[in-house]
Amino acid sequence: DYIVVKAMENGVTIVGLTRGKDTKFHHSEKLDKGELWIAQFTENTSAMKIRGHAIVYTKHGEISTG
Amino acid sequence: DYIVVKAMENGVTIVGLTRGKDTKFHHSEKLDKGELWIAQFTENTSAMKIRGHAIVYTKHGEISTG
Amino acid sequence: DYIVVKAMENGVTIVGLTRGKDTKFHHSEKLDKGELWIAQFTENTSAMKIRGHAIVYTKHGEISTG
Amino acid sequence: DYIVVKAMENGVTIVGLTRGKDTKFHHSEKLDKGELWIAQFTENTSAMKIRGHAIVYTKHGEISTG
Amino acid sequence: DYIVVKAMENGVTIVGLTRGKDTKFHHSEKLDKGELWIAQFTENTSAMKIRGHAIVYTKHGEISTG
Amino acid sequence: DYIVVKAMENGVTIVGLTRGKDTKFHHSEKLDKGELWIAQFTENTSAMKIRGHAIVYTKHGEISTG
Amino acid sequence: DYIVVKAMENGVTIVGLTRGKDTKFHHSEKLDKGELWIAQFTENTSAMKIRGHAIVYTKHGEISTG
Amino acid sequence: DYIVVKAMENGVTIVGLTRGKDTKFHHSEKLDKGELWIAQFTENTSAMKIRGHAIVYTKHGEISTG
Amino acid sequence: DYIVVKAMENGVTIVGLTRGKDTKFHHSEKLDKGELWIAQFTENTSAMKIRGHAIVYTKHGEISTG
Amino acid sequence: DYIVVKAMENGVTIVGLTRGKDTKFHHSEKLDKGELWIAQFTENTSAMKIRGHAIVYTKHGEISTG
Amino acid sequence: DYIVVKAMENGVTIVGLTRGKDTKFHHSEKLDKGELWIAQFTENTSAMKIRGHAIVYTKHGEISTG
Ligand SMILES: N[C@@H](Cc1c[nH]c2ccccc12)C(=O)O
Ligand SMILES: N[C@@H](Cc1c[nH]c2ccccc12)C(=O)O
Ligand SMILES: N[C@@H](Cc1c[nH]c2ccccc12)C(=O)O
Ligand SMILES: N[C@@H](Cc1c[nH]c2ccccc12)C(=O)O
Ligand SMILES: N[C@@H](Cc1c[nH]c2ccccc12)C(=O)O
Ligand SMILES: N[C@@H](Cc1c[nH]c2ccccc12)C(=O)O
Ligand SMILES: N[C@@H](Cc1c[nH]c2ccccc12)C(=O)O
Ligand SMILES: N[C@@H](Cc1c[nH]c2ccccc12)C(=O)O
Ligand SMILES: N[C@@H](Cc1c[nH]c2ccccc12)C(=O)O
Ligand SMILES: N[C@@H](Cc1c[nH]c2ccccc12)C(=O)O
Ligand SMILES: N[C@@H](Cc1c[nH]c2ccccc12)C(=O)O
Repeated sequence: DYIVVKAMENGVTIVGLTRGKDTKFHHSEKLDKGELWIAQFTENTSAMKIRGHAIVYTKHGEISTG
Repeated sequence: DYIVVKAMENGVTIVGLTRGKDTKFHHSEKLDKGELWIAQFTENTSAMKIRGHAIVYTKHGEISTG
Repeated sequence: DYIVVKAMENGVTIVGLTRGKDTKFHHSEKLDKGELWIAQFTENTSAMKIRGHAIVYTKHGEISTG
Repeated sequence: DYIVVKAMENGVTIVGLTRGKDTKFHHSEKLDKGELWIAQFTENTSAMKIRGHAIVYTKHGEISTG
Repeated sequence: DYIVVKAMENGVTIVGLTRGKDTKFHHSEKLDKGELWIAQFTENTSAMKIRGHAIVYTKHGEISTG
Repeated sequence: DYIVVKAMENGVTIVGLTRGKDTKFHHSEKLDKGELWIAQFTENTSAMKIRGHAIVYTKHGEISTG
Repeated sequence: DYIVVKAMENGVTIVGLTRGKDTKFHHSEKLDKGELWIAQFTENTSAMKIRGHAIVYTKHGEISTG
Repeated sequence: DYIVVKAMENGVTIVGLTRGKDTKFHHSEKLDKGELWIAQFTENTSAMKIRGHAIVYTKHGEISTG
Repeated sequence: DYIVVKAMENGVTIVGLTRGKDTKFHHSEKLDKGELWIAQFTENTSAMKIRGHAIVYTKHGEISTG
Repeated sequence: DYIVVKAMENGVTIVGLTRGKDTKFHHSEKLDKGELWIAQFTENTSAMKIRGHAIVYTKHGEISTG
Repeated sequence: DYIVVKAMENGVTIVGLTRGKDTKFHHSEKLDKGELWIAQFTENTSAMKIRGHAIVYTKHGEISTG
């Protein structure tokens, strides 16, 4: 399973949160306008948080944020 | 399996509840308007509770809350 | 497999019943109007009971209760 | 695999029957009108019997009883 | 895999036959009109026989008997 | 995998043939008109033979015999 | 995986050929008109040959022979 | 996975080629007009070659040869 | 997974290339017009090359070559 | 799971990010206009970032970048 | 999973890149016009790069290059 994030403005951030008993930020990725981020759920990432104006492509459809 | 939550107002909260004999809150995530939360069911999370005005994307369709 | 419950009034309750030889209540969750509960079947939960006015989203479709 | 039972009157009963060489009642659940029962087939339950006026949602469609 | 039997008259019977080298009756369930029987194929049951006026819901469609 | 046989006359027979190097009859089931036989392929049964006027429901469709 | 053969005349034959380095006839089944043969591919059967006027139902569709 | 070959003339041949480092003929089957050959890919057969006028039914559709 | 090649002229060749660190020709099959070649990807074959006028049937559709 | 990137201008870059606790660049691939890059998620790559004008083909659809 | 490349001109190249921590060219295949290359992702190949005028058939659709 992976999701796709297309930044519609500069400064869109995608945060990866840790899998396990704790839920902490382990990585934050900044995107410029037009850039694409494609990321899986993994052994280390069981949740993601997205800020800024972007289009997020998931198995449940396309969702615009920001 | 993951769900997607798009906050339609500030202060939307998603609570993760523990898997196992006990059912307790283990994490609560606050979203500002427009932010997106994408989270899986995991070894530690077998139930979630969502409060506030949001759109929740699940395999059973899009559901608006609040 | 998970189901989704959207409370259409205050005081909707979802009860989790134990897996195994015995069938007992192990957890009861109260929802206020507009709140959403998303929960899996697990090693500890093999049946659920829902009371009050709600919409329940399952793989067999959307079902209104209460 | 789970089925869903929506009681359309008081006193609807769902009986779980044992898996294995013997086929005996191991649990009987009573529902009031409007209540919902969602239950899996499990290590202990390989058959169910439903009495009373209800709608039963299964992978083979919606079936009304009683 | 499970099948669903809806009795359209009193006295509908569903017989479970044993899995293995022998094929014998191991359980017979009587249904009254309107009652529903939902049963899986199991380690002990590899064939079923249905008598009386009923509707049987299977993966190959709905079939009326009797 | 299971098939369903609906007898359209008395005396319909379904024969189960053995799995393995030999192919022999291990069970023969007689159906009266209107009766239903539902049977899986199993560790002991890898072929079936049907005689008489019946409707046989398989994953390849409904087939009338006799 | 199984196929279904409906004999449209007397004397239709289905031959099972051995799995393994050798390809030999291990069983030949004769059908009378209207009879049905349903058979899986197995540990002992990896090919079949059909002679005579019949309809053969496979995952690739219905095929008439003879 | 299996394919089906229906001979549209006498003398249609299906050759099975060996799995492994070598690719050799291990069996050749001759069909008369109207006969049907149904064969799996196996531990010993990873390629097939078909000569003569026939219809070959595969997961990629029906293909006429010769 | 298998592909199907139908030769539309004499001299169509299908080459199997080795799986592993090296990529070498291990088998080349010549087809006459109208002949059919059906071959799997295997432990020894992870790529194929096709020359000459043919129709190649794959899970991505029918493709004509040459 | 693999994605496909078609460069619509020179200098399109696809970066592979490491799987595991750390998220670092492990490879960056430059494409000229018209070139195609097809890459899987792997034991070493759990996220990718794409810059420049390209079309990216994913299971969630075709997405243009840059 | 495999992809298919149909060369629309001479000199189309498909490069296989190594799986693992390093990403290096391990094989480059040259195609003449009309030739077809069908190749899987493997233990040794987790990315491919295609240059020149070709049609590439993938699970995400047909894509023209060059
Ligand atoms: N650490 C949590 C992260 C998480 C996943 N899904 C969630 C839903 C709600 C809250 C937290 C989470 C876990 O792995 O389970
Ligand atoms: N601790 C419970 C949480 C839970 C999951 N599904 C439920 C349904 C109802 C009530 C509680 C739950 C469990 O893992 O089983
Ligand atoms: N303890 C029971 C709960 C149950 C599941 N499905 C049921 C159906 C009917 C009655 C009880 C049940 C079990 O795990 O099997
Ligand atoms: N004890 C039986 C219950 C059962 C399942 N399916 C049935 C069908 C018919 C009769 C009984 C059954 C078993 O596990 O097999
Ligand atoms: N004892 C038999 C029952 C059976 C299953 N499928 C059948 C088909 C025909 C006759 C008998 C059967 C078995 O397990 O195999
Ligand atoms: N004993 C045979 C029965 C059989 C299955 N499929 C067949 C097809 C043709 C002839 C016989 C068979 C076997 O298990 O393989
Ligand atoms: N003995 C052969 C039978 C066979 C299966 N598929 C075939 C295709 C062609 C020729 C023979 C066969 C095998 O198991 O592999
Ligand atoms: N012996 C070869 C046969 C083969 C399968 N697919 C092929 C494609 C091309 C050439 C040969 C083959 C193998 O098992 O791999
Ligand atoms: N020996 C290579 C063959 C190969 C498969 N797919 C490829 C793609 C491109 C180049 C070579 C290949 C391997 O098994 O991986
Ligand atoms: N190293 C991270 C990379 C990653 C995957 N998905 C992510 C989502 C958000 C941020 C980082 C990631 C991991 O394997 O989990
Ligand atoms: N060696 C890398 C190759 C690779 C696969 N997917 C990628 C995406 C981007 C960059 C490199 C890659 C790996 O196996 O993971």
